[in-house]
Amino acid sequence: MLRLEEITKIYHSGEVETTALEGITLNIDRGEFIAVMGPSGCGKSTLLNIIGLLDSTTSGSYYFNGSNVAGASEAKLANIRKENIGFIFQSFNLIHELTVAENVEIALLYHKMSAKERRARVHEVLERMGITHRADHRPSQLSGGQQQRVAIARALVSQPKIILADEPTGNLDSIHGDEVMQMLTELNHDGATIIMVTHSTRHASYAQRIVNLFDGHIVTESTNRRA
Amino acid sequence: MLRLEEITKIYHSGEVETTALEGITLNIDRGEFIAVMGPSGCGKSTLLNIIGLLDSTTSGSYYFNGSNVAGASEAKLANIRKENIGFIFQSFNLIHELTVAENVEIALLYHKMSAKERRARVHEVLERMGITHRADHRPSQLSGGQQQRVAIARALVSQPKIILADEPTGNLDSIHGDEVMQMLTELNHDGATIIMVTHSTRHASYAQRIVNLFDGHIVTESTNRRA
Ligand SMILES: Nc1ncnc2c1ncn2[C@@H]1O[C@H](COP(=O)(O)OP(=O)(O)OP(=O)(O)O)[C@@H](O)[C@H]1O
Ligand SMILES: Nc1ncnc2c1ncn2[C@@H]1O[C@H](COP(=O)(O)OP(=O)(O)OP(=O)(O)O)[C@@H](O)[C@H]1O
Ligand SMILES: [Mg+2]
Ligand SMILES: [Mg+2]
Repeated sequence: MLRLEEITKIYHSGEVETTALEGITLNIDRGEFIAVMGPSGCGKSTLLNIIGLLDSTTSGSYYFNGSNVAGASEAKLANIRKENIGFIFQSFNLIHELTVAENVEIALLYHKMSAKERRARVHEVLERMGITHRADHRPSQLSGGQQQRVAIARALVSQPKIILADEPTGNLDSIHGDEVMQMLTELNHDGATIIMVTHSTRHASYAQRIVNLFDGHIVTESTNRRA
Repeated sequence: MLRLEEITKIYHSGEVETTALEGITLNIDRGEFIAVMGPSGCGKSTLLNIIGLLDSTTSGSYYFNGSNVAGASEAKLANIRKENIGFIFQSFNLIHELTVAENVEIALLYHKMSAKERRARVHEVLERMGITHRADHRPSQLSGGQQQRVAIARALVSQPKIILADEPTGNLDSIHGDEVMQMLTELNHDGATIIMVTHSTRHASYAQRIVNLFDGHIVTESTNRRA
């Protein structure tokens, strides 16, 4: 379903070149739940951004549902993202001028449903994340972990086919963190493909496969027998 | 050294009142290393902001080195902060227009030392945090964990008497996280007073005392026999 072949990503800043990923080859089947781990700076967010069509590759090929995305127009990529992908960003990327409920509702505006249905779904996911009491606040009035839960709610409210989660529990205590993992597990059982970056071996154990990155390369892959 | 008596903090947003802290009474001695834990949204960052003189209380008294800070001018508070406190923010608060080295160097501008000495100290702490290769980049060109390490470097470069760390390892893998805890431990042995918010029981075990917050109240305190 998602096929990366020999993906390399080099960032240029002034005269400095940073090879963030090199020779990444990875196949992800529909419905898989994969955890990506590795030291800070090793390329995990870069990998997720490429999979999520938010960043281009320097070389190599990426096939999304069988079609090569290289050279696809930004409009086409934006369409594919809207229809398929829910992204939980490492730094949340909430819109400061909108309320919590509005931030989450935005993710449903492209989907065919009445305003009434939209608001019901927003309420449901905010309740699941334990932040309904913050619905009319703005992100700056929330704690760090509450902001993270808004980012999660926004990514999941449309029940996307592919969920890309970049360290979704980094600001959460163990109870809220486990609740998020529980929700991701249920969505995976309902058919969602999930790729989750995490520093927590405990949360990685919810996945069926763990991919370890180091210095821009995949160094090991392991199958999780428990999941 | 730091004495909080019956501290209450209420936020007002429109018609909604949020009691973030209620009746907080806490004494912190010079040289202590305290961990603060509790569920997302329970008041930890608010507590740290009040201790760090970044936020005022709604009621109650806060004595910093014996003098009541209520009613102190912003200029006076800013002076106390500059001379005593290093703050690691939960959302980093880096200056986007400056390089990594400049972001860290700013913390030394109030201290009497030559430019040469400043740059040596900046280099030393960046090396300790494993990010010298990013010194001339801007924060947006760094990974999440690298940004967190810049925030840590900036707070620690002046070797402050009081270190307030709000979830300093949330975006770090275990190796880098342990390295940060090691550094905090050394600074504590050299005399720094440390108050650290964390969701990690493993990192909390580096502290001598653990304070548990719930819904704005202190619910338990425990002494760590191992530390
Ligand atoms: N500016 C604000 N206006 C209104 N409410 C606020 C504001 N800042 C924080 N709050 C609320 O005060 C409560 C405590 O927030 P705080 O940031 O201290 O929590 P926390 O324990 O640090 O949580 P986390 O672990 O998620 O970082 C939360 O319910 C939060 O929504
Ligand atoms: N825009 C950019 N310009 C230059 N270098 C970049 C840019 N974005 C990322 N990098 C570099 O690419 C490398 C990989 O970054 P990435 O964000 O993928 O790491 P990561 O594994 O997600 O780390 P963390 O666990 O700290 O979030 C890092 O060395 C980073 O500094
Ligand atoms: Mg990252
Ligand atoms: Mg907080």
